[in-house]
Amino acid sequence: EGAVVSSVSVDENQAKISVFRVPDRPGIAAKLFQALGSENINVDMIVQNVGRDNHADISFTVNLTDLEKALSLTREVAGCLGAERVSADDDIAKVSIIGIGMMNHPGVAGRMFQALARAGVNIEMISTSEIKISCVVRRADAQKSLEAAHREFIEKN
Amino acid sequence: EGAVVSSVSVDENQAKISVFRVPDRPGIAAKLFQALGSENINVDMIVQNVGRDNHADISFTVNLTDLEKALSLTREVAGCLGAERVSADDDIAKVSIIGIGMMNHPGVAGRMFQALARAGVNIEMISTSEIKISCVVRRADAQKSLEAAHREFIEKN
Ligand SMILES: C[C@@H](O)[C@H](N)C(=O)O
Ligand SMILES: C[C@@H](O)[C@H](N)C(=O)O
Repeated sequence: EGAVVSSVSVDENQAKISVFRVPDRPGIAAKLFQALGSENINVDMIVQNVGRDNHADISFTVNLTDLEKALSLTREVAGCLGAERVSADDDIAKVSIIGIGMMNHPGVAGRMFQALARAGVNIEMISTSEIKISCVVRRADAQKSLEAAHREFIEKN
Repeated sequence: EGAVVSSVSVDENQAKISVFRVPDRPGIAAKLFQALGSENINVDMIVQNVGRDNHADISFTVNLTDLEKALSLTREVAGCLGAERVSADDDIAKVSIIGIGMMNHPGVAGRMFQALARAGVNIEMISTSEIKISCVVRRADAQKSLEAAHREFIEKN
């Protein structure tokens, strides 16, 4: 079979913001992201996992240069939404593998996660599409993560 | 500006599995997804948000036809990992908008979430990449969600 993963990359210019325990009902995600959009803040990853007891956490990443503006806007909106708290983290890196139809290749995700694990890297967030698997890790692990993914997917093929 | 979103879709043939409160340390995601991969189970979305007190939740979707096998395997692995519990949900739909460089168009995500909100649809999970924003909703909301996204992005352009 041909190489499934065509490239690996790491982005060290992002920050993440998390909004904890927003009400899990229609209109909440809309309010937050409409506010960010109206200020022309580019959002890259958006991650929300299943909620519990009618509340959910929503995290997203922005360019480091937009962090201050995004954070103050998020705090404002989160206050209106009744969120428990907002956190910001400018010490992240986003490591990604890109390929075609990766989701039809069982095992690709496991290989990526194992490559990071072998390098001692903790995976803090995961978001996927058919063409991309992205993991948020510590900024200090950026190069180590890129090399691990490169060894696993580019050098072996 | 040209249309950013080129198509909208809904997938009613998926189920989700969530593994709650796994240890948030290297190797955990690897174990779970290597196991699924070794059984040739195709995984579509994988979502993990930031953890709390050293534990994280990991959710993923599979084809309905793979649910039984995926669930029993996940329960096995989750047991070894010390997860608090595993849940399965075969009543979901995944609604997506697809486009080019969506993440450079602030406001696209907000428009999608607002379209769903206006239709009274609750967003249960969110996962994104530059070319795709996907939301997990109730299966019963599948058509309503597709129509809302279509009205917002295809009919307006
Ligand atoms: C948490 C948030 O996604 C909410 N469920 C909404 O639909 O907006
Ligand atoms: C929770 C899981 O992603 C863990 N942090 C890992 O690196 O495998």
